[in-house]
Amino acid sequence: MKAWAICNQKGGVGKTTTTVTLGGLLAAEGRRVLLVDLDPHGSLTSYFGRSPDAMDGSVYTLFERAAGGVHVPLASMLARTRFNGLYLLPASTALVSLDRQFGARDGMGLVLAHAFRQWGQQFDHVLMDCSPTLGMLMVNALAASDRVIVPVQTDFLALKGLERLMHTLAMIERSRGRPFAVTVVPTMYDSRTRAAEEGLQNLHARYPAQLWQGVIPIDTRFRNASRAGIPISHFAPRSARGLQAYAALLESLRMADGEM
Amino acid sequence: MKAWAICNQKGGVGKTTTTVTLGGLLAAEGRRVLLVDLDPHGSLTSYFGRSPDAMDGSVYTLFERAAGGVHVPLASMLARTRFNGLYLLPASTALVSLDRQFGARDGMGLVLAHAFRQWGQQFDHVLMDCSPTLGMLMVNALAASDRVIVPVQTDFLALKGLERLMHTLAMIERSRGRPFAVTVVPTMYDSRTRAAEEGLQNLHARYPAQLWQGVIPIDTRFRNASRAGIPISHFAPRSARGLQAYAALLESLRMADGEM
Ligand SMILES: Nc1ncnc2c1ncn2[C@@H]1O[C@H](COP(=O)(O)OP(=O)(O)OP(=O)(O)O)[C@@H](O)[C@H]1O
Ligand SMILES: Nc1ncnc2c1ncn2[C@@H]1O[C@H](COP(=O)(O)OP(=O)(O)OP(=O)(O)O)[C@@H](O)[C@H]1O
Ligand SMILES: [Mg+2]
Ligand SMILES: [Mg+2]
Repeated sequence: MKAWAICNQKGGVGKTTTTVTLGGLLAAEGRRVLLVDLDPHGSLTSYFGRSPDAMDGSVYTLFERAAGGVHVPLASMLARTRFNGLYLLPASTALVSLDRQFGARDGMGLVLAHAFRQWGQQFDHVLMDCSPTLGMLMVNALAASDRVIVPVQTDFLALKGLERLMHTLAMIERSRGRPFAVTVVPTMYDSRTRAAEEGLQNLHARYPAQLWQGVIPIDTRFRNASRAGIPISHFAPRSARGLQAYAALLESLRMADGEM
Repeated sequence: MKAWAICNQKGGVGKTTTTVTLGGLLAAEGRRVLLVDLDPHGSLTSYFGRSPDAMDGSVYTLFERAAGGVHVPLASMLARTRFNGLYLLPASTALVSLDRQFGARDGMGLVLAHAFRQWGQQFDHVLMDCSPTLGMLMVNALAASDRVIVPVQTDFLALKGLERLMHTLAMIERSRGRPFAVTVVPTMYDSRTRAAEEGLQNLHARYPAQLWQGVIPIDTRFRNASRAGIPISHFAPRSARGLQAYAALLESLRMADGEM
């Protein structure tokens, strides 16, 4: 099982869209995929028509029970989606108080990593959609991941945000003694504006080793797909610009993981 | 002094852009404006060329001292900007641990409200840029505000986010026994797409009393302005589409506050 964390402390850069699209593409190929919503705001959960206000099993259950030393069967938290091979571990708005409730306890940084070890046989891929906050949930996602995927817009504020995320990753690398595999993905790229062009050159200059060589273009079909609650892989024709770009990204991620 | 909180738990909807633009317009008219960066990610602080990693005085200092019962002079935290009348209370990345460190203490929800009472004579307007997280900082911003401004994109995921924010506001209203004045502002509106049109109708139907009757159009000058670190009010001609829309928004906000 391969675990990918999709993170960026900057908001609105396409984290949820990247998680849904890569997950949809993998499921369409017949893989078994678990999508994990680590954002108390629950965009990924809403995308699939569920409410993060609901009180049933969610990521919160996993942490609450772990704090009490209790093992939770995956089945009590797992939600099916309408799409073959695509499963969801939903978020709950209760996640917003996780740091306050359990932040001081030891071992809470490895709850997800331990859970993935138990569920390892059931899925081929796990994709974690992170919230824009650096707290216990993001620390868990990073600790449990084989690769960190960082969607980034090519504007000034977004580039500043990337600098800070790379600082954070470097800090965690030092304390865990193991480097992260990182792929930076330019999203919502509008080739008509000069600022985007310059932003991309800036990214090339700063992060040559981590930057994916393609871009995800602006494509209004992503909004239409999210309105319909359907991954764009199951919504738009294969030839759609945004979908083709994500299919190319998936190929490079697999090459990088040595999976081909 | 009037205090406005610019909030939305959904990321990338234009919170920082709205804070900078309204603040710039007010300062250009000769008002004394304090911009407060309540986002540990520090986009507003970066916008004005400062680093949220710097250890000098910031919003964090205010909370840390308040937790110890110590009064902090504003001067030790306040940063000047290059623009007359426009001041900044910068964020610090240390804010990310605020909930973990002080979440359980009493009275930490009113730190900002008390501080604004002391600084009241020095400014005409205070604008608070909130992070996409519902934690102590957002609770403080809401408690200290006379009006809550909610930038919203007109797509499905953003509308879902708005529902949750309105739930949260209703919850806080019940516990404080006083309603919030709320203005919902459609941002990055792209009149060419049908999804945006439908989203706007959806907003009209759901929130007729809180929705501003205009829209902020997509305008690439916002990105250029943020790259230059200059509020669009000091960067683009008065006739620029995005700037004109924000000037119209400012007029309606003042009418609503009975300030005209
Ligand atoms: N390539 C694209 N072209 C056009 N629109 C896009 C693209 N990618 C994402 N979007 C749209 O941009 C908006 C923001 O995307 P998304 O919600 O995935 O970002 P996010 O980083 O997950 O935000 P948050 O910080 O709130 O978690 C959504 O409405 C989405 O449909
Ligand atoms: N009306 C607009 N037209 C075009 N671009 C815009 C507009 N408003 C904001 N932007 C751009 O969209 C991006 C996101 O805006 P901004 O950073 O203000 O959102 P935010 O809600 O503060 O994000 P976060 O959740 O990270 O705090 C920025 O690059 C900004 O320049
Ligand atoms: Mg998201
Ligand atoms: Mg912001």
